[in-house]
Amino acid sequence: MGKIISITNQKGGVGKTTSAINISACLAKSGEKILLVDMDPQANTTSGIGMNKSTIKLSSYDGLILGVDCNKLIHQTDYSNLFLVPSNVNLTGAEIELTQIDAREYKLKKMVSPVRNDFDYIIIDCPPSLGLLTLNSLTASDSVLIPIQAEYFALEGVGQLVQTLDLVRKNLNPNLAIEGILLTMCDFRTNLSKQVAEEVRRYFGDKVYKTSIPRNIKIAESPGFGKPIVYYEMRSIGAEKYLEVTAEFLKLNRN
Amino acid sequence: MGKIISITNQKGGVGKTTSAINISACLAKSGEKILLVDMDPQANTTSGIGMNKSTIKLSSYDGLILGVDCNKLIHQTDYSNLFLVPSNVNLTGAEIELTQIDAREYKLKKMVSPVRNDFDYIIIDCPPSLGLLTLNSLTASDSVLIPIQAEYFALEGVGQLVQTLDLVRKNLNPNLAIEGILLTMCDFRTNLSKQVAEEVRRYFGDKVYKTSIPRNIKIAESPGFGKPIVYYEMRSIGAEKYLEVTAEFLKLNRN
Ligand SMILES: Nc1ncnc2c1ncn2[C@@H]1O[C@H](COP(=O)(O)OP(=O)(O)OP(=O)(O)O)[C@@H](O)[C@H]1O
Ligand SMILES: Nc1ncnc2c1ncn2[C@@H]1O[C@H](COP(=O)(O)OP(=O)(O)OP(=O)(O)O)[C@@H](O)[C@H]1O
Ligand SMILES: [Mg+2]
Ligand SMILES: [Mg+2]
Repeated sequence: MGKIISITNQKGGVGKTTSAINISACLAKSGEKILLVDMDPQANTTSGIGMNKSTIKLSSYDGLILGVDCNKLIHQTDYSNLFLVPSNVNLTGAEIELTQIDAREYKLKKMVSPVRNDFDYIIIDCPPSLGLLTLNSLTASDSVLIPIQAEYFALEGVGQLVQTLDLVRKNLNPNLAIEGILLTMCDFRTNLSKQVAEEVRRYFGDKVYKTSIPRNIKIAESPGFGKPIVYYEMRSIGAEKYLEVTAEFLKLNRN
Repeated sequence: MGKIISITNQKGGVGKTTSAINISACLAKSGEKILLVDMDPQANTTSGIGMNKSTIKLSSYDGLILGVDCNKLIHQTDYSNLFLVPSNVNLTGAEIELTQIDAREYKLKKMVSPVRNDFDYIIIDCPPSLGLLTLNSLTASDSVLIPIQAEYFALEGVGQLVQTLDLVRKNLNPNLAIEGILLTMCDFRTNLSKQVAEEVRRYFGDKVYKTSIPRNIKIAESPGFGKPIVYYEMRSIGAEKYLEVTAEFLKLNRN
């Protein structure tokens, strides 16, 4: 039974896409069969993993709004065990279109349920908002993985996010759990990173992965080549840390 | 006649709020009367400038959705010449509520028009999306200032943003101009920053400010103290560069 996990944080630029791509790639490399679903109209996951956006005919929009069979949306990526439901710019209008549809928060759940058992994990990259695209993802998910950038504004938004998770549990998906909290873009030479990390560990306790991801230029370069970090520069600290946090993730899930 | 400027980019974490706060503070310091409008449900501008979110009764939500008089929403900040219309979490629901309202894209324009001539500049901080909150801001604005982080994903979204600006000009606000493009978080020791900057200058020509903002820890620290950089650490490279780009901005606007 495939586990469905949303990568969510309404704060922008905290490493949602980077974590979705790199944790998925590390899981696939360790033999897990992975479906990555891009629910962000920016389609950064789609391009960051090397898909050519202009060749994509059907996307998450078609599954969500038009009810197209998910199997028709799934692409094989260049990386073994790693499959993708791409996004494209049509998704920008989806939030407004969804407001007119019945059971609007359950559309993604309906889309991915038929393929759930074809994969070990389904990883959903969310846009930077708490609108209907993110609500759809949270409703479809077993758990949510929250990247938090080690900076002030990212810390501020955590309260709103936790409140939204409570609302989703109450009204849409009672079993939604927290998969884990991942500290990203850390530079522990600065007080700022240290203070934010302390605060996050105080708030979430052992839900915070022991591994944190440092700021690393190789991570920022890799999407420009359409490659996850473990395929772009295996010897980098970025690859090392994403492999480490994936090992932590698997240890928690295999028990 | 006050000029209204949106700070917009649907890519998350590119320095919209940081630029809104710091350009506004630098303009206020040089004698311009500034109204900062926080249109992001995250309310980062509101807290980054030192307002205590829990003491705020009325916010941009009340002006936008309930039609409350803008004068009732304006707060004096701790900094002379700098005023704020704060945001709060109610704004999260505004995007969905706006879909049911007539002339939904013109609500912000209607809200700020009555106070337009009380200020030299009205600066609007937008959320990381191209939804109805951003469309409201673009419809209310004379021009748009676009921060672009010197990284791959930020470059990718520029095409979508330019298409949206064209749509807004065609259907909602024919006079919407580009105020300027600001390169942020630059580290020109890296090829990535150099390549992105070259690409942006090739695409936008002299619309790109000569000044770019380097990555600077003092900039990331300052919102935690509720202070713009020129009040937090005047001797930092961050303060110097925001003063420089503001001088460029004023030179272009005073002619
Ligand atoms: N550990 C890291 N070191 C260096 N750069 C990073 C790191 N993680 C992410 N980045 C870069 O920071 C930027 C923001 O990351 P990313 O786009 O993954 O965040 P996001 O949360 O998905 O953003 P959005 O809110 O727009 O969806 C990107 O340019 C990315 O390449
Ligand atoms: N020049 C800079 N140097 C270092 N840090 C910066 C710089 N500019 C912004 N930051 C930091 O980077 C993060 C992202 O910036 P900011 O929140 O202003 O972006 P944004 O575009 O408003 O994000 P969102 O899309 O969530 O609204 C913040 O933590 C901010 O403090
Ligand atoms: Mg993303
Ligand atoms: Mg912001």
